Amino acid sequence: MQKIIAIANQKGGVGKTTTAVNLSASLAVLEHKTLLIDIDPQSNATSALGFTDNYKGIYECIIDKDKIENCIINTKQKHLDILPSSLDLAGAEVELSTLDNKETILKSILKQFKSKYEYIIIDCAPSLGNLTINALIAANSVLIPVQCEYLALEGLGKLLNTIKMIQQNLNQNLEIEGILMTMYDSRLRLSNQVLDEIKKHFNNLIFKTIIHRNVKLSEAPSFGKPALLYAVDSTGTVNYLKLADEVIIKNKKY
Amino acid sequence: MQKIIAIANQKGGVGKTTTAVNLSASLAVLEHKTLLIDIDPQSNATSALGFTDNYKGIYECIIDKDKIENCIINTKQKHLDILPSSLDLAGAEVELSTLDNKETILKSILKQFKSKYEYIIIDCAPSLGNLTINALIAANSVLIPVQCEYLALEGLGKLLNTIKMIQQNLNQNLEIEGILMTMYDSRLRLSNQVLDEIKKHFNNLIFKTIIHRNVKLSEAPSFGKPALLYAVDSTGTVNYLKLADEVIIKNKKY
Ligand SMILES: Nc1ncnc2c1ncn2[C@@H]1O[C@H](COP(=O)(O)OP(=O)(O)OP(=O)(O)O)[C@@H](O)[C@H]1O
Ligand SMILES: Nc1ncnc2c1ncn2[C@@H]1O[C@H](COP(=O)(O)OP(=O)(O)OP(=O)(O)O)[C@@H](O)[C@H]1O
Ligand SMILES: [Mg+2]
Ligand SMILES: [Mg+2]
Repeated sequence: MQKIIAIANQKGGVGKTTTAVNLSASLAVLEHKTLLIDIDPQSNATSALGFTDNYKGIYECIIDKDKIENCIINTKQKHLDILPSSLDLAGAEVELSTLDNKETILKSILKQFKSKYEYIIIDCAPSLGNLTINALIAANSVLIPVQCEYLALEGLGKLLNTIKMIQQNLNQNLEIEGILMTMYDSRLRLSNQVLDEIKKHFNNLIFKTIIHRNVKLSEAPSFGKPALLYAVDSTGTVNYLKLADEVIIKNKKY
Repeated sequence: MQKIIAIANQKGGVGKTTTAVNLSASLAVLEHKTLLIDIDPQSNATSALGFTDNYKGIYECIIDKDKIENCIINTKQKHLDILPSSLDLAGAEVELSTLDNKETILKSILKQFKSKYEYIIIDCAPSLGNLTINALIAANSVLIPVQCEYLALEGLGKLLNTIKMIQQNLNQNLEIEGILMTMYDSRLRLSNQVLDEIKKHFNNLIFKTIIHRNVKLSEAPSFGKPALLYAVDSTGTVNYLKLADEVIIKNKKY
């Protein structure tokens, strides 16, 4: 079985990269072969796993038609590989819009790639441009991180409309893996209000696991490690292991 | 005198909108006529000032060539007006790339607009696409919010390279208004490390004013008000008034 999950939300700073990196690392430590694809030109997921040079990666696969096998890198962790981003990827947004099949390139690359991965996790940029649309068309499902903040709540409706439009026109099989609440701080009234609001309107979509605000999650990238290799007993590590468990159980039937 | 300042950083969630809204409100309360332009399709700045319907705004000015005067709305505050964003703006990113003068449209719109505003503040999306490039070409200077987080630090170098490229090719007069540290939490080692790092490498660019993490700043948008109309004695309000003062003094000679 192979499940492709895009981590997407056009609102910035809601925890897409933190979720992509730590969910991937948690799936890998639970013995599920996982590939993390970084299609954000900022390449935060790539550097958060310690890869700070410029590597051949997803840009070369999309634009130069390089073989995906040639660009995948092994990480320090067993069962976790990465297809890195690079600076050139910023140009891909424009280069893609001149091609005919601009929206389905990633889907066909991944289709041809007969791989051994059980999970492919795609970290997206904070936009709904060509690269993110490519990810939403290539994916089986989309995981939506939502920060426990008012402005993050506002954008959720628009994102769900965009996903509905993609489901109708471009990828009938796209499901919503779930809405993941991030940076939750139980001491703040605002955090609780946003959580209650999401539970009220999207109770069937929200993950049981809630990611709490935890400084270890934001320190880990500076050491080039996921939280579980940097601070194994932190709240952040435990939260993401629980999320991985929830995703695995949900997809047992997949 | 008129100063056009773009608030830009392709890293998401670093406080661009919070800065655009609260700096604008602070400049207005200090008796400087200010126009806030929202060119982020998420239209967070528009809703943070209480405008939650769909209005004619910057999209109509850029694509339909509507007069800017017809789209400007007065806010509850004296000396503060807004040129709102709208959902259609998401389409403008693509529509712009088909036009010849795609990068200088906003600049010529603002040039023709003989206005009475002393400050025009432009809130940008978390990307370096056509709309943000338009803002950087139309602006006299760019204010760069940087969250006190490792991942936000990473992207700063790339952003300064992009600004240099724009200064060389598209807008020789573009200055850097300053680097504004946001969401600073003095109790966190990470916050202090990031602040020290920025001071070490960019000491000539950093504002004296530092914006502290303050929940009133994130609650205010849900009431459709800037912090100074929602929680006048909060740290957030004081921080942004000090920032406005620093910007005014710096631009006295302008
Ligand atoms: N649960 C958490 N607790 C504390 N800090 C967090 C948490 N999740 C993310 N962060 C920090 O918040 C910032 C934003 O998170 P992140 O970069 O993962 O969001 P993003 O949605 O990927 O941003 P972008 O929109 O720029 O891609 C980062 O500095 C990250 O380290
Ligand atoms: N100093 C602060 N203290 C506490 N919360 C803050 C502060 N500044 C911003 N926030 C909150 O952090 C979140 C991100 O801020 P904001 O939306 O202004 O960033 P942005 O850079 O405009 O995001 P985007 O990249 O999506 O445009 C918002 O929910 C905001 O309310
Ligand atoms: Mg990210
Ligand atoms: Mg914003």
